[in-house]
Amino acid sequence: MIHLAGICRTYQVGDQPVRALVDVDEEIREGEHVAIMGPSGSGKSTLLNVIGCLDRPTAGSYTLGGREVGGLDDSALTQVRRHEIGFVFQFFHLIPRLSAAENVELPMVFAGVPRRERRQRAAAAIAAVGLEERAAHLPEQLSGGERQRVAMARATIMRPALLLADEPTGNLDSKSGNAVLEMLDELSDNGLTLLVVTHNPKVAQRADRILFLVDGRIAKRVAGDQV
Amino acid sequence: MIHLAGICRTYQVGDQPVRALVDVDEEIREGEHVAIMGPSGSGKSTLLNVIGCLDRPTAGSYTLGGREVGGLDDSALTQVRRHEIGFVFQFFHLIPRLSAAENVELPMVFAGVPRRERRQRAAAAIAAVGLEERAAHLPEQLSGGERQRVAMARATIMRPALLLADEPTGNLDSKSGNAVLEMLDELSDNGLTLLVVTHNPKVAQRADRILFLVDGRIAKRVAGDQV
Ligand SMILES: Nc1ncnc2c1ncn2[C@@H]1O[C@H](COP(=O)(O)OP(=O)(O)OP(=O)(O)O)[C@@H](O)[C@H]1O
Ligand SMILES: Nc1ncnc2c1ncn2[C@@H]1O[C@H](COP(=O)(O)OP(=O)(O)OP(=O)(O)O)[C@@H](O)[C@H]1O
Ligand SMILES: [Mg+2]
Ligand SMILES: [Mg+2]
Repeated sequence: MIHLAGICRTYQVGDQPVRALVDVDEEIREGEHVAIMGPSGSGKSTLLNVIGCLDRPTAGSYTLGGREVGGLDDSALTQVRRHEIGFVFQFFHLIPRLSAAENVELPMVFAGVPRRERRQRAAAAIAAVGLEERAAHLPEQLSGGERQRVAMARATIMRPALLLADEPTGNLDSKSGNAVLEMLDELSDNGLTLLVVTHNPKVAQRADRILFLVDGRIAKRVAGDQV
Repeated sequence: MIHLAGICRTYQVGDQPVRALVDVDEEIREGEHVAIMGPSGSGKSTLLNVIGCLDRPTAGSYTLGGREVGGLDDSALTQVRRHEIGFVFQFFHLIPRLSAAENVELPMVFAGVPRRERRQRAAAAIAAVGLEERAAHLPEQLSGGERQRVAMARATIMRPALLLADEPTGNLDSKSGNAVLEMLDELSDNGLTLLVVTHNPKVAQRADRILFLVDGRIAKRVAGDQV
């Protein structure tokens, strides 16, 4: 489903190039559950942003579902992103002026889902992450872990074919973290392709396999039960 | 050094009160290293904000270094905060238009430290968290864990008497996380009073003792080696 060949991403800071991704070759099949680990600054979020069509590689080719993504213009890229990919960002990116429930409804608004159905589905998703009593809160009226759970509910509400999660349990205690991971496992069992960036070996162990990034390169690949 | 008596903090969301802290009584002695754990939404960040003079309790009294803090007006509170307390926020709050080095310099600017000394001390602090090559980057040009480390360097640059850290290693791999924790241990050994909110038992174990919050109350207190 995902085919990366020679992917590079270089940032420019003043006159200094920052080589965030270097020659990344990888194939991820439909329905796979892959974890991405590596030191802080090794390129994990950058890799996820490229795969999630939020960022274009500086070089190399990215084929998603058989289609060469690098060749798409911005509006086509936006379509792919909205319809096929769910994203849990490292720092959530909730809309400040929308409540938790309205944030979860947002992808459905874009997809033209009727209002009554949106309300029901958002309420169910919010309950699934244990936040019924916080549905009306704005993001700044939520704790860190509550915002993270809202981001998870929003990313999964359209049952996307591909879900990218950047440190989805980083702000969660073990109980709410496990609830989120079980939710992800269930989606994965139902055919979702799942990529999870994590620093937590317990989270990585649930994957079929793990990619280790070091200085922008894939340094190592292991099976899930070997971490 | 810190004396909390009957501390309550209630938020109002529409017509719903949210009791984030309920009757918190606690004493923290100078030089103690205390960890704060508890489920997502249990009031940990709220407690830290009250102790850090960023938020006022709805009820109860807070005595810091012998002085009743609740009676201070905003400008006096700001003075206390700037001169005596270092804070690592759950989501960092770096100034977007300032580079990593400039963010670290900021407390020294407020304290009137001369420019040359500021530059030297900021460079040393940035090197101590392994970010020499990222000193000129803006926050949006940094990875999540890099921003977290800049926040740590900024919070400790004035060697405050009290340091409050809200999930200081949540975005860090074990290597950079351990580097940060060793830095905190060293400050603690030198007399710093240290409060750390964490979901990670390994981080909590380094404390002298641990407070467990549940629904805004201190539900349990244990010694550091018992978690
Ligand atoms: N500004 C606010 N207005 C209303 N409710 C709030 C506000 N800030 C926090 N809350 C609520 O108060 C409760 C405690 O929040 P707090 O941020 O202290 O939790 P926490 O223990 O730090 O959680 P986490 O582990 O998820 O970071 C949460 O249930 C949250 O929804
Ligand atoms: N917009 C940008 N401009 C310049 N450099 C950047 C930019 N974004 C990220 N970087 C740099 O690229 C490198 C990779 O960043 P990335 O966010 O992918 O790391 P990461 O593996 O997610 O780290 P963490 O575990 O800390 O979240 C980092 O060293 C970072 O400083
Ligand atoms: Mg990252
Ligand atoms: Mg918090």
